[in-house]
Amino acid sequence: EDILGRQLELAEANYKKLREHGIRSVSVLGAIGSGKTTLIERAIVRLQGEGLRVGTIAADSAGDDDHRRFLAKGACSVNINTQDDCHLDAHTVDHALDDLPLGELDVLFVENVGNLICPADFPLGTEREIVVISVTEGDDMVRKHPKIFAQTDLVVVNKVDLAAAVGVDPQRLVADYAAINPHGKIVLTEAKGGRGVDEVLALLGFPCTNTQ
Amino acid sequence: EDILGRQLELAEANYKKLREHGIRSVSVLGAIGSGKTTLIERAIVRLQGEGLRVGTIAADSAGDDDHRRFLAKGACSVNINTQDDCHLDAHTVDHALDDLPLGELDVLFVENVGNLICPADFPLGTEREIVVISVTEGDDMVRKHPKIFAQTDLVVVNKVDLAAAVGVDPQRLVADYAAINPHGKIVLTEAKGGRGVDEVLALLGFPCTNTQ
Ligand SMILES: Nc1nc2c(ncn2[C@@H]2O[C@H](COP(=O)(O)OP(=O)(O)OP(=O)(O)O)[C@@H](O)[C@H]2O)c(=O)[nH]1
Ligand SMILES: Nc1nc2c(ncn2[C@@H]2O[C@H](COP(=O)(O)OP(=O)(O)OP(=O)(O)O)[C@@H](O)[C@H]2O)c(=O)[nH]1
Ligand SMILES: [Mg+2]
Ligand SMILES: [Mg+2]
Ligand SMILES: [Zn+2]
Ligand SMILES: [Zn+2]
Repeated sequence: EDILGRQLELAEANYKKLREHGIRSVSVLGAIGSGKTTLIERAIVRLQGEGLRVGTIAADSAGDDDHRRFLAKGACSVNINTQDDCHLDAHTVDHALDDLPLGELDVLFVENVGNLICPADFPLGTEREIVVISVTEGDDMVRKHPKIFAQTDLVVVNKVDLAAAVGVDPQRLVADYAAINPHGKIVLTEAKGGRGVDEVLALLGFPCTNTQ
Repeated sequence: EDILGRQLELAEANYKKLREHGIRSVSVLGAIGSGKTTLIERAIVRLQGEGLRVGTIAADSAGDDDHRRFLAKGACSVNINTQDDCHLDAHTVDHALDDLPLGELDVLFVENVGNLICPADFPLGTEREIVVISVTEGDDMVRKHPKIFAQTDLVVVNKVDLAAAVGVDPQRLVADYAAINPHGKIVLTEAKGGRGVDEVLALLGFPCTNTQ
């Protein structure tokens, strides 16, 4: 009990710090390789096009692949290696916030480690959260992980261009999510080509024009 | 330290129990949705065709999707829901072994929860282990998770039929694995169509004919 209480306290502190700086913050979590980084890359370019300054926190077990991809898009980024931990926690995010120029940011994306279980128990203190899955993982992803889908209000089903090749009907995932979380929103995307990204940003409250 | 010591003890007990019954056992782990169940389905059919009796332990956070797929292929199977745990452990496997007719099995596959981090720290006591990843997860899967790939001697890179569609060169994963684990073997498969399955079974020591 105490651990969760402590996590919530730390998450609350992060939330306050981000609000004090007027930063819109989004946690991006989901399955391994579902397209989290690709979606954020697209979002960075789109939001910078609207004149917003974007920062990122990239968490991976090892390496800095995602971090370098964010830097290459012009975001200022902090890399975190969680090593044997398969999820980020609020304490680590608190440290990462110290390494970001919060006074110069409008938006922050925090990419968690690929995992559909633990992140449900470790709130980070961001304002919004997206769970990204991919049709290539199968049509059972939502019903196999009810907890994380019950508590998130925005789901992205990515790589819909590959649905036929894996024999998955995206509507199956849509129906499973509606059954677990009737008020949540779910968007089908092809993040690689940018399809659906504006819709996701609009649902997050960024008034992007739907010009794509 | 104590936890790991305890885990090793429990794993050792499972290992002894399986050897006493003359059962060839394989842990199948890997990323979420990489094709673990599809690969095991193919292996069940292939090994049954050689007159072997196959059992399975199917672990998922929730539900019994994988378990039912194994039953449908004629394996006798036990389902485990790990709920908030994102990995199987030897203790849970010990209980599952009690629910299997060990005297009537020649082969056992244990499918872990999709996760490339924790399972590296929780040995289950099986004789062999395979880590299954998919090209659809990106070309960085091996270098992002060095620990699990350093300690496993057989890797399957699945869904190679989709490599061009995601823009991934499977040889990049092959090279990363060779750098981390020069003695390990890596097989490219399309488990959905059965391609590469015989090669995997041969490397596990099952003298399958390469008739496919
Ligand atoms: N065909 C297709 N490929 C995609 C799409 N989105 C991402 N990819 C590819 O999928 C692979 C993984 O994408 P990433 O964005 O790295 O995924 P991730 O969720 O950030 O991965 P991790 O951080 O390693 O968990 C890459 O090879 C991408 O090019 C898509 O919409 N369609
Ligand atoms: N195109 C293609 N699709 C595949 C291949 N192997 C598996 N699939 C599809 O990929 C999806 C996931 O496969 P599963 O076997 O359920 O994957 P898993 O690793 O057992 O998934 P979890 O147990 O949920 O982690 C399913 O829709 C399969 O049909 C393959 O070689 N090629
Ligand atoms: Mg990423
Ligand atoms: Mg499975
Ligand atoms: Zn975890
Ligand atoms: Zn775990």
